[in-house]
Amino acid sequence: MRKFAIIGLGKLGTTVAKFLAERGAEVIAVDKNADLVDELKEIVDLAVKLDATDEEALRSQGIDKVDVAIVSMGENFEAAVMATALLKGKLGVPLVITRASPTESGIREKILKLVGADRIVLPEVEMGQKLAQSLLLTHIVDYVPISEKYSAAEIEAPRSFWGKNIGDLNIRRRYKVSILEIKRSYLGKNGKKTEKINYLPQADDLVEEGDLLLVLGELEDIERLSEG
Amino acid sequence: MRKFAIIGLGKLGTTVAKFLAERGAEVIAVDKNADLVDELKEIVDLAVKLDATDEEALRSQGIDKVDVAIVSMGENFEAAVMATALLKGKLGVPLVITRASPTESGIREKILKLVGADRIVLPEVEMGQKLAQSLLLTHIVDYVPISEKYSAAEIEAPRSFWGKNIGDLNIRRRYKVSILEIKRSYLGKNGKKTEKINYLPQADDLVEEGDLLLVLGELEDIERLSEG
Ligand SMILES: Nc1ncnc2c1ncn2[C@@H]1O[C@H](COP(=O)(O)OP(=O)(O)OP(=O)(O)O)[C@@H](O)[C@H]1O
Ligand SMILES: Nc1ncnc2c1ncn2[C@@H]1O[C@H](COP(=O)(O)OP(=O)(O)OP(=O)(O)O)[C@@H](O)[C@H]1O
Repeated sequence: MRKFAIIGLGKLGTTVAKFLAERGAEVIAVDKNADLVDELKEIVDLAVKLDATDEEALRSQGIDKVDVAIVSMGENFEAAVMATALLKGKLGVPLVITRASPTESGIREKILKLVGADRIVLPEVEMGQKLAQSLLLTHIVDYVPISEKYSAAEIEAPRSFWGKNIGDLNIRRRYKVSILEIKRSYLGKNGKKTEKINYLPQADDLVEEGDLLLVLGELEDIERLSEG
Repeated sequence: MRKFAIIGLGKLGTTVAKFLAERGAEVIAVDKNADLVDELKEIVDLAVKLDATDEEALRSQGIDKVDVAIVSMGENFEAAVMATALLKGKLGVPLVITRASPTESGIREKILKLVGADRIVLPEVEMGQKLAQSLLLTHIVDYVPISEKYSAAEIEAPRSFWGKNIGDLNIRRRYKVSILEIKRSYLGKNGKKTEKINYLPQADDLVEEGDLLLVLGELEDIERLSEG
């Protein structure tokens, strides 16, 4: 498994460090704030207080031997630039992923790329755009962009589908969309709501009122299908 | 189209307000910081400086008439709780989505749900988990979770596929994975790298060295396929 270094233990850095360590990956976590370092001491292989803009400090902790480094210091742009440049330029880390804060012109992303960042992440922007896009699609419960062309989405089964079987509806030919799952809620004996999921439904499976359909296709086709 | 109110114009709030307004939605943007409000005056229908914990101020700007409100004040938890409670409890906004900051026990999310938030978003956590998961999958270039069971992923075409056509590889039967796209890079006449995408490839389409495959299936099956 690859070895990881997480530089900056804010909300993003801490989430990534914990997720990787819990699945057995070797993780070195670094921050200048001792309290944040202490929180992770029990969870990761090595958690150490140091200044990430100090090349010798990074090298002394074996950061030059990791496969991937994640730099997450959104509010401290100068430190993010310096750490990225050192990790890529001086320590030779093969993959450096740096978190940036959005600016009108994107100048921060350009500078980070210039000093060697292999990938830039902008959590609030990526999340904000996905949230806003899903809110614009009125009949769609949740939406996941997959590529330029394809999306997955959870939609309420349109009224015209209720009581009909998948074969008769001929969805792939009429709408150019595939159904991956049908999710149906039941009221159990104890009055608790339970959910049953029918994966890759067959031609004779029925669609009922209240069903949620997980579908795959182009967004326009999914919108058309969701309006039934 | 639905009417939206965006409360708090940090990175997330600003991204959502701009995305919705650029696509024609009616947006009211609110913040106590005049500079942030001024930035959006040209872009949204109404941008106004006010304290979001003041019920009369919210009502005076017609926030009780919107369909969706997004509360994005991650660092100011008390204001987020108060604004959420007012929007849902007093102003009757049908859908309130509130941004939270992660805590060890998840107590902030629980309180926000208690005072009426319909949905909670945690950008750094959701982004951090997705980033960490994609880093653990070594042969996978990018990964998109779709549901509990299904994921989409971009993988490098395994060596055993080079020079073979899709029909002969029998991928759906052997690996239980579908191929949505084959992405191939060319070096154009001017020496620039261009990309060509083959959507929903047919049985006689060839896979070549260097191709990227966009696939859909269960993560374990995708990992097995990517190791060829
Ligand atoms: N020079 C430095 N060396 C090491 N750690 C640093 C340095 N400068 C800042 N940090 C640490 O980086 C962490 C993240 O800082 P910041 O708040 O800028 O990030 P963020 O990416 O916005 O966080 P979040 O993921 O919480 O949104 C802080 O814990 C801070 O102590
Ligand atoms: N009572 C309030 N009324 C209106 N606006 C407020 C109030 N309290 C805070 N804000 C505004 O909310 C905005 C977001 O604040 P904060 O930095 O807490 O959010 P955030 O969600 O972490 O931001 P980001 O999306 O940038 O990560 C700020 O611009 C701040 O001025």
